[in-house]
Amino acid sequence: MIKVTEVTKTYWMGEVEVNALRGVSFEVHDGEMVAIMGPSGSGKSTLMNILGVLDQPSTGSYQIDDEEVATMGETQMAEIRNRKIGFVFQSFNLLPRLTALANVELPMLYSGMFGRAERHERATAALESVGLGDRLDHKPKELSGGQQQRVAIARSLVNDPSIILADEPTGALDSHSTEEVLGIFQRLNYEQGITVVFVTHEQEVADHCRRIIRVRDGLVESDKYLPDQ
Amino acid sequence: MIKVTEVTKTYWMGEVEVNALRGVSFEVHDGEMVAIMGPSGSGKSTLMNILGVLDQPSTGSYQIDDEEVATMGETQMAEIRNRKIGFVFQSFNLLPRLTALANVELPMLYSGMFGRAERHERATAALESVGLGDRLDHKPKELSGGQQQRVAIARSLVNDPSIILADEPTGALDSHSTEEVLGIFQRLNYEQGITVVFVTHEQEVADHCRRIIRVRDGLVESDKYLPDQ
Ligand SMILES: Nc1ncnc2c1ncn2[C@@H]1O[C@H](COP(=O)(O)OP(=O)(O)OP(=O)(O)O)[C@@H](O)[C@H]1O
Ligand SMILES: Nc1ncnc2c1ncn2[C@@H]1O[C@H](COP(=O)(O)OP(=O)(O)OP(=O)(O)O)[C@@H](O)[C@H]1O
Ligand SMILES: [Mg+2]
Ligand SMILES: [Mg+2]
Repeated sequence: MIKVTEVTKTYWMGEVEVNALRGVSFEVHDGEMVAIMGPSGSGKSTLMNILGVLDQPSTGSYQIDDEEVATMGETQMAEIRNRKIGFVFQSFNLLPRLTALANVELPMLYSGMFGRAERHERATAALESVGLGDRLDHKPKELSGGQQQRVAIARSLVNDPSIILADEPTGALDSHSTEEVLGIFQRLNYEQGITVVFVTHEQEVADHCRRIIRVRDGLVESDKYLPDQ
Repeated sequence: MIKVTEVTKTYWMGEVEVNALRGVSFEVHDGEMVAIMGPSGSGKSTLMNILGVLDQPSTGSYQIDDEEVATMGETQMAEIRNRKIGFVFQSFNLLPRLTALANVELPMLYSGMFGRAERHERATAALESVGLGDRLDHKPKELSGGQQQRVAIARSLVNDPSIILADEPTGALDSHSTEEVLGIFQRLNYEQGITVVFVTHEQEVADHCRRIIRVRDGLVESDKYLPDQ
């Protein structure tokens, strides 16, 4: 379970203070699929970086399965990330000198959960599941924008995470690839009970979830459950 | 005027050949506003890089105002880019160590068309026109995804180009920012007769144009004029 209580995040630009999050509170229960929406610059990525244990709040509390992240050290944070979380960055964050296959194998190298042959097999299967079976040896610069995004999605799946956090996972995709990716998230959520939280600015994408949290100026503006689909 | 005739583009991955464009032909007349759509990996960015004189075709001809680009040297290509074209990259391509203001000033430094004070003034005005008047001193890492995209759009406007080429210019933007950016392009097109060509995978965005060219597997699939709006 994810539990966020009065989380703030302040960036300093010399003397100037930027309050990206100004007191955000909500819970996400195991097995939920939730969309986060909000205007450009409203704090969505800042919030996702905290949920993904990539950054810590300035003040407030963030608990993941009853463990408090705000007071953890770097080693413990890395352990939680490797064991529990699959993350898709808004800017993809692929390593430019590695192939698609090597990029997708990387999280399994960090977690040490699989041997060499199994890493290769799982990474190949994940890339095939996002329609990139014929691009395994391409480096990021040899892939289109949408293909790079799909590599980033495949990478988030390989460690069998219990939570998938994705920041605009379909932003660079056409409507067909979008449906394919959402189908993967829905299947993981429905069949394996994996918690999925993703940011989107497209209403038709958010409508695949049963709950939509809207943020504006660093605060939760609304938190609505959609009627059953 | 832009005139593309039987343009192909082939990438080599060791022994393997990737035919990103397989023979594309069309014309865009001065003052048109055209959308390019197509599935992920269909060749849109490859085509835009050629239109933007950033890359040359493998075979075929590309003429811009009756000058053949396919046989130009690098210096002549840079001159055409600086004088005629404003380009918005799908991956933004902002320089990480420069502020938003300095990134937007950069094209004017290359073209040498304006003095220091005027560069500062034009860059500030362009950033204000995309809603970033309060983020001038932020570096790319201190901006949200949508804010970075808007910096890239502001940068494409400052040299008073006669052609604006934008690769998914609203991909990272919420619906409000999307309308603002499209409004800027429409105003430049309608009031100043600037030719605008942009890639999008969102139908509502493409509907702001009177013409939609669809590509698939490196070929033009359709080229339709929309009835008057
Ligand atoms: N440098 C390269 N080397 C090898 N293949 C490449 C290279 N650049 C692009 N490709 C391939 O060429 C094809 C066209 O890529 P392009 O970037 O033009 O697609 P796109 O239509 O812009 O897709 P998207 O909507 O995902 O951005 C893709 O299949 C891609 O894998
Ligand atoms: N390192 C930083 N230093 C200063 N300000 C920052 C930094 N990172 C983000 N910001 C500011 O914090 C605010 C929130 O940014 P965030 O990236 O969370 O927005 P977002 O909701 O994800 O927007 P988008 O939809 O454009 O991706 C923005 O106004 C941004 O300028
Ligand atoms: Mg963001
Ligand atoms: Mg592209």
